[in-house]
Amino acid sequence: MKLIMAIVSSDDSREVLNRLTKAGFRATVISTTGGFLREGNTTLFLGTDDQKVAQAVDILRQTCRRRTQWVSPLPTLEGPGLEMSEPIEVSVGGAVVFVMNVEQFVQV
Amino acid sequence: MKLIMAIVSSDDSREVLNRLTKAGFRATVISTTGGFLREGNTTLFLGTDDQKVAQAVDILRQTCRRRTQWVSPLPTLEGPGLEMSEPIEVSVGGAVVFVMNVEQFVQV
Amino acid sequence: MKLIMAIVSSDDSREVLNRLTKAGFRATVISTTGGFLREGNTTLFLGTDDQKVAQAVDILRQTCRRRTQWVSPLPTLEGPGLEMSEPIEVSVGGAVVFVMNVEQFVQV
Ligand SMILES: Nc1ncnc2c1ncn2[C@@H]1O[C@@H]2COP(=O)(O)O[C@H]3[C@@H](O)[C@H](n4cnc5c(N)ncnc54)O[C@@H]3COP(=O)(O)O[C@H]2[C@H]1O
Ligand SMILES: Nc1ncnc2c1ncn2[C@@H]1O[C@@H]2COP(=O)(O)O[C@H]3[C@@H](O)[C@H](n4cnc5c(N)ncnc54)O[C@@H]3COP(=O)(O)O[C@H]2[C@H]1O
Ligand SMILES: Nc1ncnc2c1ncn2[C@@H]1O[C@@H]2COP(=O)(O)O[C@H]3[C@@H](O)[C@H](n4cnc5c(N)ncnc54)O[C@@H]3COP(=O)(O)O[C@H]2[C@H]1O
Repeated sequence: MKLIMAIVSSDDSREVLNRLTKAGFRATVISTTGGFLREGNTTLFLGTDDQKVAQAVDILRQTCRRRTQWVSPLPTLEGPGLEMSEPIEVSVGGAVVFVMNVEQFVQV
Repeated sequence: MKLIMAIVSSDDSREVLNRLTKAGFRATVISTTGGFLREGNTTLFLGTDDQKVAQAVDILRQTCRRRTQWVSPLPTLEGPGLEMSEPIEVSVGGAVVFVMNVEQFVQV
Repeated sequence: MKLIMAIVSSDDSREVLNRLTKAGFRATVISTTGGFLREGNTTLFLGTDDQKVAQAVDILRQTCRRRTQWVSPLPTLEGPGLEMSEPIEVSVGGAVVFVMNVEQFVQV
């Protein structure tokens, strides 16, 4: 068994969850925040059989299309004056996926 | 060391946490949402020695008794008219537990 | 690739995140609750190359200084009368860090 941790944009999370559930995947959903933009995003944890990992990743690829957006990262702790950086172009909307091994799975 | 991720129903989470803490386990608690029913549940992360995993799982088994409940899953993205399924009987209240290996543990 | 799960006090989380981001780490932030004190804390998930784990742990060590505080743990489920324990001295403010192996990393 593997545990998939997928961080997706909140705009895509409903669609992703519908497609994953329809394909028989089980998931637990967490509201999270991005470390860089400090904006809300969504993290999904999916425990699944080893041979279904590729299918889950496919669904994530198809649903979470990457797109670019101009943003101003938050001023850092050093103070708003010194560190207010120029707006930068970041790519958002994709999915960041980590697959980990599960040593033991128990369903009570 | 192992990291246990246990998803329990929110009704059971207080009791589970009391029993685990009393038995000397340390835990971090996250409010999460179920992918299928889209209802709130609770996820516990417990880092523990390898030989205490079985005891933690026992406490989860004893505290999270599984019971059945009739529910209508949310209408999916295709629109409320087409996909409104019949109420179905689901079993809730159990615990879903993943045990993963920890390569390094650091306490600052 | 490794996935670092670091539980830090909420007071330290902004500073920690600033330093990690400045050092080029990527992170996802979750508002969590401590199992014992039932107070809010912050959990960071950081996916990073194997050889950068030590640097991330260093930043956590430098930023999350441990300090002691007197607290009364919540009365447990057995009832406020019976289990109201004496205030105890706990050390807070440190960081609890788990490093796990990532079998597959996908960025869509
Ligand atoms: N130091 C930096 N310099 C320039 N641009 C930067 C940057 N850090 C992040 N970005 C850009 O900003 C987007 C949002 O990052 P954020 O950290 O808010 O939100 C992230 C974060 O929550 C999570 N994430 C990404 N990589 C991660 C990792 N290695 N570990 C943990 N979480 C990660 O996925 C979200 C989306 O990441 P994604 O890569 O698609 O999109 C990122 C990336 O395009
Ligand atoms: N496609 C489907 N068809 C019919 N019935 C379905 C179904 N998906 C889920 N159910 C039923 O609905 C209950 C609640 O699922 P939910 O996804 O909201 O809430 C889940 C989810 O948050 C988590 N979970 C379960 N299996 C998981 C997995 N493999 N990976 C990640 N999270 C999982 O644990 C919660 C409780 O799961 P549990 O199995 O006890 O109970 C499940 C199960 O009995
Ligand atoms: N049974 C007990 N008896 C006496 N004192 C106790 C205790 N359990 C916890 N403490 C003390 O209380 C502090 C807060 O614990 P809490 O569980 O609320 O908040 C914890 C918890 O959210 C998380 N954590 C610590 N160890 C963990 C583990 N093995 N697995 C999962 N989460 C852990 O990190 C937070 C800070 O932990 P830290 O060790 O720095 O600080 C702990 C520790 O000093």
